Amino acid sequence: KTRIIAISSQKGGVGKTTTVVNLAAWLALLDNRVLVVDFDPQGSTSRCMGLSPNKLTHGGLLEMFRCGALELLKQEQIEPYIYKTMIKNLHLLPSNITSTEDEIWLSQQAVEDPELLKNAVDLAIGQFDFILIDAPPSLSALPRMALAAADSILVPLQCEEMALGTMPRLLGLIRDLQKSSNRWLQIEGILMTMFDPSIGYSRRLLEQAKSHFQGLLFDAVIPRDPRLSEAIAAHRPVVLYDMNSPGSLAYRSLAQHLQQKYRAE
Amino acid sequence: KTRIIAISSQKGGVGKTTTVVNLAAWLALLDNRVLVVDFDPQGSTSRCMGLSPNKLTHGGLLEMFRCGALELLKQEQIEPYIYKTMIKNLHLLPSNITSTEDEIWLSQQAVEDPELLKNAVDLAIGQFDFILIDAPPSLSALPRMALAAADSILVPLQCEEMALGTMPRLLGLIRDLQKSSNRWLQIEGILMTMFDPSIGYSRRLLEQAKSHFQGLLFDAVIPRDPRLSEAIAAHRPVVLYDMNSPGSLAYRSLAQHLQQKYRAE
Ligand SMILES: Nc1ncnc2c1ncn2[C@@H]1O[C@H](COP(=O)(O)OP(=O)(O)OP(=O)(O)O)[C@@H](O)[C@H]1O
Ligand SMILES: Nc1ncnc2c1ncn2[C@@H]1O[C@H](COP(=O)(O)OP(=O)(O)OP(=O)(O)O)[C@@H](O)[C@H]1O
Ligand SMILES: [Mg+2]
Ligand SMILES: [Mg+2]
Repeated sequence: KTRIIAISSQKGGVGKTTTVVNLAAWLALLDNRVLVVDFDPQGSTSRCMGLSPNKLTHGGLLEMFRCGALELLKQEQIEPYIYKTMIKNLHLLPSNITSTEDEIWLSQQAVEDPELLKNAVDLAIGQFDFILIDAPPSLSALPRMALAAADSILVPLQCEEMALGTMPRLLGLIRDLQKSSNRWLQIEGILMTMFDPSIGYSRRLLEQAKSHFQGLLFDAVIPRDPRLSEAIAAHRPVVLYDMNSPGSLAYRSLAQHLQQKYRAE
Repeated sequence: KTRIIAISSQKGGVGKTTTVVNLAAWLALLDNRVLVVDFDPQGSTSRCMGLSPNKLTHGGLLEMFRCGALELLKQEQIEPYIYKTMIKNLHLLPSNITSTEDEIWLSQQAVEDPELLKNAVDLAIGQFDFILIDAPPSLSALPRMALAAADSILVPLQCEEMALGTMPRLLGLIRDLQKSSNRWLQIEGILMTMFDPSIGYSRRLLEQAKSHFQGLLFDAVIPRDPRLSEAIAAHRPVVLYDMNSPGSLAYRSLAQHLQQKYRAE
């Protein structure tokens, strides 16, 4: 069965896109069929995967939203909305939002047509082993829609106080959704990111998160690693840039953990 | 005359809140009367300034939005919406958004009642030398409203490829607003943040930005400085935590630049 995971955090710049791109690439390299949904109008995931939002002729978020939940129910395939990527087994439903009007309209549709993403993702069930959704940095209509469509949420938590301060409202939204539109929503785990063992407050924050969120933290901790940023600048996942860098190996162990949990026959 | 500056970037985690909190604190220390508007439902600026969103009894964004643009026009004072902070000369209009429903409603109001922030800020003109607005990480209704109410925009640009990739759409929105609701909107400047001279791609990116955005970059460049994060963890501006740290001194020189530009008599 396909596992649908939303990567979400209200805090900006915590490594949501970096996690989606590199986790997806490693899962695909481990022979899983992976679909990434770039659900952030910012479009960074699409750019990282070589598909710049303003160059896309068909499909993507815009066409999916224009279609609407009801019409999506009648469709048979996800193909009209997705693109191949540089990695076999890895496809992308890109974000092709290029104006503030479109971005505002998308948020309005997320309120008025709440089944939209779920119906789109349902088209891909069975064809993929994992569907990863990159959500925008807020707790507004679009992230809520991503959580409502997912089986579980993976929360990147940057080793910074500001990021920790935004966790209570996210956990509150998860509880609300579990009582309403997504009773099966689970927390896949909390992924500590940009950990820097040479900085005292980064070590203290990791210890604080371990005791605060007992049991929810993944074993994998993503270290601060400049090669992750360099790979992004080269528009490729780190596995195609510097496969054995510390950041890349940490994403590999996260991918192996998810593969063993959901695909071990 | 009061100078109204919106600190905005579509990219998350680039240092918007860190810039607002520390620039405001230094401007206040240099004897300017400063109002900070936390226009991000995330509420990080409010938490940094010691006013946690869920502990606020009156005022703030919520009451301001409930009042509406028309009613704000009839008011005389900004006092009912703002709070004192730990620094003399520095006041805060906090973000007191504590649920997804409120956050969605705020974005809807930003579309239906576009003069709201402008009319609120107008109440404070003359009483403050600088008004700094912390905008959320997107190019949706709330950031558009912040830009429409401002005299100028200060854009933090993290020394990272992902941040650079989001600049074209922001510059496009600025151009659109200059032709419509805010003909006088200027670019105050681009502030390079989290610069790390020990990392090659960080140096390359700074050079790239200097040639790409000629003349728009401030002389002040904010270095990566763990003391900035530690100050946030201590819920105080860096000037009250480690006044002579590299990050703090860079924000002081930015404050001095703005003071000389707008208040030199
Ligand atoms: N482990 C890491 N080490 C070093 N740099 C990193 C790491 N993870 C991410 N980065 C860099 O930090 C910045 C923020 O990461 P990213 O853009 O993935 O976060 P995000 O949560 O998706 O941001 P947004 O909220 O804007 O969507 C990027 O420039 C990225 O290249
Ligand atoms: N110059 C710096 N050196 C080191 N750390 C920094 C620096 N500036 C900001 N930070 C840290 O980086 C993180 C991101 O900064 P900040 O939260 O101010 O960005 P933001 O743009 O306001 O984010 P958001 O998009 O979530 O509103 C914070 O944890 C902050 O403490
Ligand atoms: Mg992102
Ligand atoms: Mg912020």
